[in-house]
Amino acid sequence: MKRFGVIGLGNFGFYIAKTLSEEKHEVVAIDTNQAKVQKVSEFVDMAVVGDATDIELLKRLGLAEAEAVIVSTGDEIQYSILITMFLKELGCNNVVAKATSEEHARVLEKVGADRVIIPEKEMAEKSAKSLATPNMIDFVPLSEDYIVAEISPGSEMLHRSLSEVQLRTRYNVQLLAIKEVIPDKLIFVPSPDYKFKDSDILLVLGRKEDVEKLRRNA
Amino acid sequence: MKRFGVIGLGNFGFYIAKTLSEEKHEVVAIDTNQAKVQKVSEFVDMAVVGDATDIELLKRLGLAEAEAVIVSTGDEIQYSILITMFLKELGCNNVVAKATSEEHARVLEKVGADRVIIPEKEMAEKSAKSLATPNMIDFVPLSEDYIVAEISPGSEMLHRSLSEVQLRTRYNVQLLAIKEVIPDKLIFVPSPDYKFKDSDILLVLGRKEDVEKLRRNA
Ligand SMILES: Nc1ncnc2c1ncn2[C@@H]1O[C@H](COP(=O)(O)OP(=O)(O)OP(=O)(O)O)[C@@H](O)[C@H]1O
Ligand SMILES: Nc1ncnc2c1ncn2[C@@H]1O[C@H](COP(=O)(O)OP(=O)(O)OP(=O)(O)O)[C@@H](O)[C@H]1O
Repeated sequence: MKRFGVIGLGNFGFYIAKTLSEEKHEVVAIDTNQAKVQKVSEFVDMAVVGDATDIELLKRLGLAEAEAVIVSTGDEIQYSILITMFLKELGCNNVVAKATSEEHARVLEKVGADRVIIPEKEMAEKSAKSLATPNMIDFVPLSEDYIVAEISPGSEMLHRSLSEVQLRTRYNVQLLAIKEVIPDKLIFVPSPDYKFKDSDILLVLGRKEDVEKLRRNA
Repeated sequence: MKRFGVIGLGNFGFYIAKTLSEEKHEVVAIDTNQAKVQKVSEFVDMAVVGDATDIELLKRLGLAEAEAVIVSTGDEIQYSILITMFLKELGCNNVVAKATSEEHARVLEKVGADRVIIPEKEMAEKSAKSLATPNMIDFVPLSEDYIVAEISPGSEMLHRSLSEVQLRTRYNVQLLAIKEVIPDKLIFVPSPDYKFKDSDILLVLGRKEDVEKLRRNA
């Protein structure tokens, strides 16, 4: 069980506080707005109405010893900048700051933020990539060019067996698992005779361009 | 090459338009604000200053035939609600709408949005999960309880070989690959003699609770 601080309870701060509480961690939440503090008080351990630019308040709440403190105080960038700087000066090991623009992100990094997130930007890039490649349902970038992706079998693969399709030799892509949808089950080491259905979801691993080629050609 | 519409060029709309253009798709971007339209005009195919609640404009721009249209017009929810409804009435197959709250999301679904995103909520949940389980760097949920996760080797695993650690028999977890950091390379089928280093990142597949157990005990 770890202590986390969440400063600023807009959407981002609210859901971070909620998720960390659901994961059974100790959450200290701060906002100047009483109604917002009220909303989280039912699930966080300590809900404080206060101004987080008050360095004494940050100290009193033990945020220097927290596992991480999330700073998400919105568009007026001077507040998240000051709060981030104060937390780092107090010795907090992991300050995660939400930025509203690239410029804001740069200043936050300069004052010591360990991680800066622009939620709309990261979700936009993720959504655009999945819109642009419609049967690549989701992907996790592993290193420069390898990805794990979920793809649906193309016309070349449907009703053919795994051994016929030869993903590794022909496409240089490794099949990790097959998610069958009806009934819902995951097959880890599919038999070479397994025949692909159009409701299957294939979990594959390979270089980004190889997975793209498989998706286009198969 | 597919056509996409992006309506509303705040952070989310801006980065979706930019990423889709980088992926070489045709992007039609609309906003009432000239400066925002100016910002995207260097990379989208068509940058239009206009009010997207004008159904004739939506028709003229061919958005009914687009692969998908992203509606991200901000806090005044009436606009994204109307625009979403109009696009569905025109026959657009995939309307992705950005919502600012759960209530806003419900209305958007009722008027036909195919997908509703609350970027801050999704990023907050993702960030909270990775903060809460610090050596589970990222995970992709595959089905009810299976996940693909990146974990760092625990004290039980360091400097021991893969065959000694016996991930499958002892932990019921499948090792998919090892990401070595120096130099940066990915090993797909590690030899049984491979010895784990503390800079390694292990890509594993297994039931969520088994991966958690491995992370805690190993
Ligand atoms: N100095 C401060 N101390 C504590 N809380 C603050 C301070 N300054 C701003 N806040 C709070 O931070 C919150 C920021 O939320 P707001 O919705 O304005 O911004 P946001 O970060 O864009 O939100 P979202 O996460 O929804 O995108 C507000 O609830 C505000 O009261
Ligand atoms: N009827 C409309 N037609 C076209 N554009 C519109 C319309 N209504 C609002 N917009 C535009 O939508 C954009 C919404 O961006 P804004 O930054 O206000 O909201 P947001 O969705 O919260 O942004 P972010 O993606 O940064 O979180 C603005 O640029 C605004 O001009």
